[in-house]
Amino acid sequence: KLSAPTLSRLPQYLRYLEALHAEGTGHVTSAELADVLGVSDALTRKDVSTLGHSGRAGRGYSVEALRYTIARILGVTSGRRVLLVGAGNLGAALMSYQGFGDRGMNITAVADNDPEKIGQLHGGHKVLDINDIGTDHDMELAIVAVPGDVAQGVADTLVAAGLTGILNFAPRRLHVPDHVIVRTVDLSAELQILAFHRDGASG
Amino acid sequence: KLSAPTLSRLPQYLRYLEALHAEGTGHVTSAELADVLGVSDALTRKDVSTLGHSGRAGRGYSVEALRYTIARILGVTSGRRVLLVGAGNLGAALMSYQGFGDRGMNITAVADNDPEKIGQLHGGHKVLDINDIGTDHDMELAIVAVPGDVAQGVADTLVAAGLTGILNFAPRRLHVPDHVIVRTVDLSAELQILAFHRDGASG
Ligand SMILES: NC(=O)c1ccc[n+]([C@@H]2O[C@H](COP(=O)([O-])OP(=O)(O)OC[C@H]3O[C@@H](n4cnc5c(N)ncnc54)[C@H](O)[C@@H]3O)[C@@H](O)[C@H]2O)c1
Ligand SMILES: NC(=O)c1ccc[n+]([C@@H]2O[C@H](COP(=O)([O-])OP(=O)(O)OC[C@H]3O[C@@H](n4cnc5c(N)ncnc54)[C@H](O)[C@@H]3O)[C@@H](O)[C@H]2O)c1
Repeated sequence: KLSAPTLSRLPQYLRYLEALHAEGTGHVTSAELADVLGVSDALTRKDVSTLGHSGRAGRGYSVEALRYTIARILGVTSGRRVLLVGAGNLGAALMSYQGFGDRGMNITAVADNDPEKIGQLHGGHKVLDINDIGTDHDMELAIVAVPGDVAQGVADTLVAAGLTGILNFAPRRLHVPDHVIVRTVDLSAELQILAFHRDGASG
Repeated sequence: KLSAPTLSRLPQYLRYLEALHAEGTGHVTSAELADVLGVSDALTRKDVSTLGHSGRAGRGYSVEALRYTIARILGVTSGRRVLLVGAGNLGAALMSYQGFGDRGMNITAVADNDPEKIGQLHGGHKVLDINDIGTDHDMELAIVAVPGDVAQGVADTLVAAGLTGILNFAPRRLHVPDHVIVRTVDLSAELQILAFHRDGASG
């Protein structure tokens, strides 16, 4: 029902709706939402109607109702429990990031394989031994912030432990069974693509 | 000439070609490249022919020649000079990341507006005052790792200083002139989209 492009816009709509809600604004027009995202008004109307909402002429959509619908779809209302694997440089930054909790993504556990880190407090979390993660837990998602050469092994461990969604920062393509979803963020590639466009070489 | 989907695959081809080069492999087939990226063989052949390379039946493409072509397109051969703005949690992780330098993206300066950080050494860089960044520098790209509410102001400063490519981590849409390119990475949105797919709610 929801296309991938529509889905990828929902977090941005939600962020703006939350700001409106915080300042007590009751209604928002599709034109205003479209402007915030930098897309056409027609596209925004289409997105919002896919969500089952219709605006009242001249007043627009109810901020509260639209906010709740999107938050529910994105799982923000229920809150997600996230396991972070890798208490290194990147892991330390991710642990401290308020933005995850604000959007219902709560890092509830941190695991590593370094004996110097296991059992110690990092970012308020007692670091667990990755090899002790069994199936008896209530986490659904994992963030992989370990070196590239061990990332596949870590992914295998997570799949065996029953995690079904992985956000991967290691510059490797992870192979997982069909019921598991992986999204890879490659920050170096982002910079390389930026450099390419800047050169105007795509002309 | 180069489509956006083809461009977004180049960093992954390059990463694999570099690994082959490091182990002394001279040739690679389109089928092998396709398998690494998880795309079809036909798509890889199309990508590589857009780059002006053709394989020899049975042997495939020259690893060295293909590697050099892609590295040049992505600006790796010349090396890029990158300004990092924001020496906070995320900035600290990004400063220490070897992966950027390996791919020609060199963080050559770090700027902040916090008097406690300016003039101090962070990750081997003496932190500059963002307000001192004039136009007399040789940096082309910037990474923005500052809080959302100041990100637009920082972007304005960078545009005035002549930077034409921005990798933005703040959860805000930045408004810049047409000659400046912005790519935004929203890590919370990545988790939200992962959570949505995991629920299978898109069925
Ligand atoms: N630092 C960054 O800003 C950055 C940016 C982009 C991508 N990355 C990628 O993120 C990953 C982490 O980078 P980093 O800079 O934090 O590295 P790091 O070396 O600082 O941290 C890696 C952590 O992973 C742990 N680890 C290693 N093997 C493990 C295993 N088998 N099981 C569990 N934990 C294990 C280590 O003990 C360490 O704590 C790397 O793949 C890197 O390429 C990092
Ligand atoms: N920490 C993470 O893992 C993470 C993850 C995703 C996104 N982000 C985003 O990245 C940004 C940085 O996050 P953080 O956790 O590093 O925050 P932080 O508060 O630890 O660091 C922010 C840094 O920006 C500096 N700064 C503030 N205003 C500035 C200005 N006007 N000019 C120059 N420097 C200025 C501060 O002095 C500080 O050093 C935020 O927008 C956050 O939403 C962070």
